[in-house]
Amino acid sequence: VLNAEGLRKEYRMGQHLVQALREIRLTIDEGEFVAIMGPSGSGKSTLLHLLGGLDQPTDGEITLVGKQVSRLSDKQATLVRRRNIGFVFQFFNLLPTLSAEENILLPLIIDGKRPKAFRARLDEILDRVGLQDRRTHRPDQLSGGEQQRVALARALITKPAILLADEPTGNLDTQTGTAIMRLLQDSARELRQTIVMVTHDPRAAAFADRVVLLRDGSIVEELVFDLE
Amino acid sequence: VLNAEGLRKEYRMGQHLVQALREIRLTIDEGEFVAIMGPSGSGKSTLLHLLGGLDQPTDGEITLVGKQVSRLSDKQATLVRRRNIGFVFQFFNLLPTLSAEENILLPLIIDGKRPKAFRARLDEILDRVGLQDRRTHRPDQLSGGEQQRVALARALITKPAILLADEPTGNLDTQTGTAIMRLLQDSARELRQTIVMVTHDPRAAAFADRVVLLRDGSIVEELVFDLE
Ligand SMILES: Nc1ncnc2c1ncn2[C@@H]1O[C@H](COP(=O)(O)OP(=O)(O)OP(=O)(O)O)[C@@H](O)[C@H]1O
Ligand SMILES: Nc1ncnc2c1ncn2[C@@H]1O[C@H](COP(=O)(O)OP(=O)(O)OP(=O)(O)O)[C@@H](O)[C@H]1O
Ligand SMILES: [Mg+2]
Ligand SMILES: [Mg+2]
Repeated sequence: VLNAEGLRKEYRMGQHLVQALREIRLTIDEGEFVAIMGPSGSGKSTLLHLLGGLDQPTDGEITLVGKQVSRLSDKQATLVRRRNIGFVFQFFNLLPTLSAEENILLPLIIDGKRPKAFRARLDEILDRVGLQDRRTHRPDQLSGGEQQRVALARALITKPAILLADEPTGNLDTQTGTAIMRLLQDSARELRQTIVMVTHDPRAAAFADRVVLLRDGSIVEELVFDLE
Repeated sequence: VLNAEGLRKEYRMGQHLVQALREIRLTIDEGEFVAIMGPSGSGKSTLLHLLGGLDQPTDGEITLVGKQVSRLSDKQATLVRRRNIGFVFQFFNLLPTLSAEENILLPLIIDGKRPKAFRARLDEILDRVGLQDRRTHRPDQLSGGEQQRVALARALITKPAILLADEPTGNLDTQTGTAIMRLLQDSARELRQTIVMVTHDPRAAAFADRVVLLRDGSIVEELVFDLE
């Protein structure tokens, strides 16, 4: 459902070239739960953004639900992404003027849906992320971990086929983090959702079927968990 | 060197009152390394901001290097803070238009110092946080963990008497995180620095002399490590 072939990403800094990703090949099947780990600066966020079509590679190709992203117009790529992908950003990207629940409902509103029809789903997701009594708070009235959970709820509310999550438990204590991982696991199972999660937390990675290790822009190792 | 007595912080949200901190009493001695842990939303960042004079309590008093913060004018409080405290924010607060090294030098410039005189210190700190080859990058050209390390370097460059750090390893892999903790430990020892660090990471907390556990706005437990 997600494929990267010969993927490269460079940034030119004056005289000097930063190789954020060098020749990445990665195939992810429908319903798989993949964790991406690696040192700070190794290219994880870059890879996730390319997989989600939020950025263009320097070279190589991303194939997303059967479509080659580089061959789509901006408009087509945006539609494919909105219909299929939920994205949790490393630093959330919440709208500062909207409350937690408004931020969460936003993807539905953008999709032309009417929020009232999703009241039950909103309630359930607020429950699962533990934010029922913070639903009216704006981002600047929320703790770091609370903002992170709003970002996750927002990515899940449309029940996307693919969830791309950049360090979804980075600002959470162990207990809250585990609750969040169970939510992801349940969501994946009941929706046959594909999950690609960047994480520094081995405990979070343990929920995945497969761990891909990045170092300095390349995949250096893959670990498969075969416990059924 | 840092004391909180009867500290309370409330936020009014319409009909409803959020008790972010309820009656906190905390004493931190010079040279101590204290970790503050607790669930997401338990009041850790709130406590750290009050300790650093970045926010006013609803009730109670903060005493900082012998001065009662509530009795100081805004201007006096700012001076006390700038001369004594280095602060690492949970979401960094870097200036987007400045490079990594310019962001790091900023406290010195604000202090009226000439950056050229601190060339060696800047080099050493860039080395210790592993950002020598990212020094010219602006925040939007840095990974999450790289931005976090810039924020830490900026807080350390003035060799402050007190370091207040809000989750300084939250966006770092284990290896980089350990390097950062060793940097904090060395800095504390050679400068007799007092460190108060909020963290979700038990491995980071293990570097502290004492762990204070918050839950729902109150201190519920303290653990002291007596290994010498
Ligand atoms: N716009 C840019 N210009 C130049 N270099 C960049 C740019 N964006 C990212 N980089 C560099 O590319 C590398 C990979 O960045 P990326 O954000 O993917 O790392 P990461 O693995 O997510 O790290 P972290 O765990 O710290 O979040 C980093 O070393 C970073 O400095
Ligand atoms: N301006 C505000 N208005 C209303 N409530 C607030 C405001 N700022 C913080 N809060 C609430 O106060 C509580 C404590 O916030 P704080 O940021 O101190 O938590 P924290 O322990 O740092 O959490 P985390 O580990 O998630 O960063 C949270 O439940 C938050 O929703
Ligand atoms: Mg990243
Ligand atoms: Mg916090």
